[in-house]
Amino acid sequence: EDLLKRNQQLAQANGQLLEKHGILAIDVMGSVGSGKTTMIERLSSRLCQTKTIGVVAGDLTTTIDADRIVEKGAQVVEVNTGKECHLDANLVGKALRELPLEKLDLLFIENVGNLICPAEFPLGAHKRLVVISVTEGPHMVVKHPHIFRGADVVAINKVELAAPMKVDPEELKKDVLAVNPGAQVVKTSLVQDQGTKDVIEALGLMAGSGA
Amino acid sequence: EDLLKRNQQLAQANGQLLEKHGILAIDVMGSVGSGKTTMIERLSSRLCQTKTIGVVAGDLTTTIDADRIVEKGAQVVEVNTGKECHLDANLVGKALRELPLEKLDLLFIENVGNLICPAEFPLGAHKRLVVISVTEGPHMVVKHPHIFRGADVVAINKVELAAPMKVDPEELKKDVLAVNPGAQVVKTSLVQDQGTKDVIEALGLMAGSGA
Ligand SMILES: Nc1nc2c(ncn2[C@@H]2O[C@H](COP(=O)(O)OP(=O)(O)OP(=O)(O)O)[C@@H](O)[C@H]2O)c(=O)[nH]1
Ligand SMILES: Nc1nc2c(ncn2[C@@H]2O[C@H](COP(=O)(O)OP(=O)(O)OP(=O)(O)O)[C@@H](O)[C@H]2O)c(=O)[nH]1
Ligand SMILES: [Mg+2]
Ligand SMILES: [Mg+2]
Repeated sequence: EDLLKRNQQLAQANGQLLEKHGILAIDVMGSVGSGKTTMIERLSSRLCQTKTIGVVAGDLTTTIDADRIVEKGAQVVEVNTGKECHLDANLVGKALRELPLEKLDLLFIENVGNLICPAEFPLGAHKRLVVISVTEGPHMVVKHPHIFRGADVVAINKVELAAPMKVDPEELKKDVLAVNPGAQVVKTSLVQDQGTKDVIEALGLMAGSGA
Repeated sequence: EDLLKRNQQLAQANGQLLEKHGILAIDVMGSVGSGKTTMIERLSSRLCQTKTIGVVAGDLTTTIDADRIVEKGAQVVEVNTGKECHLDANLVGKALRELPLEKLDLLFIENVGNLICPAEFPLGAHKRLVVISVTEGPHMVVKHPHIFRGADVVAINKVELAAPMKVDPEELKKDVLAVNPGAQVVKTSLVQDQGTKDVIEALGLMAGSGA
């Protein structure tokens, strides 16, 4: 399918540009409201003293997420995808050109809230972090295998609401490992900044930061 | 865009087939885990004594939702969309042919969990019901205007979790009415079967059922 092939080429170009500047890039994916922006806020707050952070915030039409992240000290470029249900390597490539790449150490790309389409469109990032929420119920992993197969780290968020939701985070973790034994699964309650350190470790961001 | 035009034609054909058999059809949309299946379960339980109900359950690869709904006395046809991020009129048309249309009064179509793609693909239903959850945070309506513009009824679900989420259902209702003043907005806690009667009324399903 030409669209996918073209995206793959542009993703490679992005990857090379990031490599050239020694920037580690992380594609943050997940369903609507699962906690992607809160994740980026938490990670940025913990790492901003030792790393210069850039963020590409993808959304359909608003700047709500970009505005939140700017307050955490990151360089933010916001991308609007219109009616497109996923970010693509082309949009990300354009956003990269607006960032001070020579200064950045770390880049977070917040994808559009969607558990399906982003799986098919790599952006050129080094790692893929998928954020899901226990408030979506017990089946979201088994229902959307593709996105979990491509994940390096999976954060099961809002775990403090697992009890009223009657959802067991341990079961969700098993579901992830069943489709992707190599994935690192972390339980988080990002609203309380819990689990952030585990995510940093799982993403391999600890080296040299002494966090 | 040819794909959209073709879908529009097939949607019209579905609409005509449903009309011919006097079936009221409702397209149930919403984000991942917002409560679409629970909504259909609740509506079916309340209406099954007075109406014969059919359901088309759309999902990527599993039969989890279809299996749940069968237990509520509805005639269920399950459709797998593979990697497609929305149901389309073609898939629904095929599903209709597997249902005992001459017997049905009411049809629910559960769309794939996605707040973006389904907005562009009408299925031939008479009404569109969008189910969102307070657990997604305060911004999901303003971030996804298209799907709310096309909605007849919007259910704001899991309201019993609004307090721990620090989300105000009244604000979400205002956001919906801002993009679609004609929409009927109902607050629900479907896990406790609360708000179901209001949804039935909003969908115009009360006539002759004396519910
Ligand atoms: N209860 C609870 N709420 C959380 C947690 N993490 C995030 N939230 C809330 O969930 C809502 C959505 O969080 P966001 O970080 O905006 O989620 P998102 O994935 O970026 O959402 P979109 O970009 O709109 O798809 C907000 O109201 C957050 O405050 C958590 O651990 N527990
Ligand atoms: N706390 C709470 N949980 C609810 C409510 N309604 C549904 N749920 C739960 O939320 C989870 C998801 O509900 P579903 O009805 O499967 O949602 P869905 O929209 O059909 O999900 P998908 O088809 O997988 O996208 C399940 O664990 C439900 O029991 C509610 O009002 N409150
Ligand atoms: Mg966000
Ligand atoms: Mg469902």
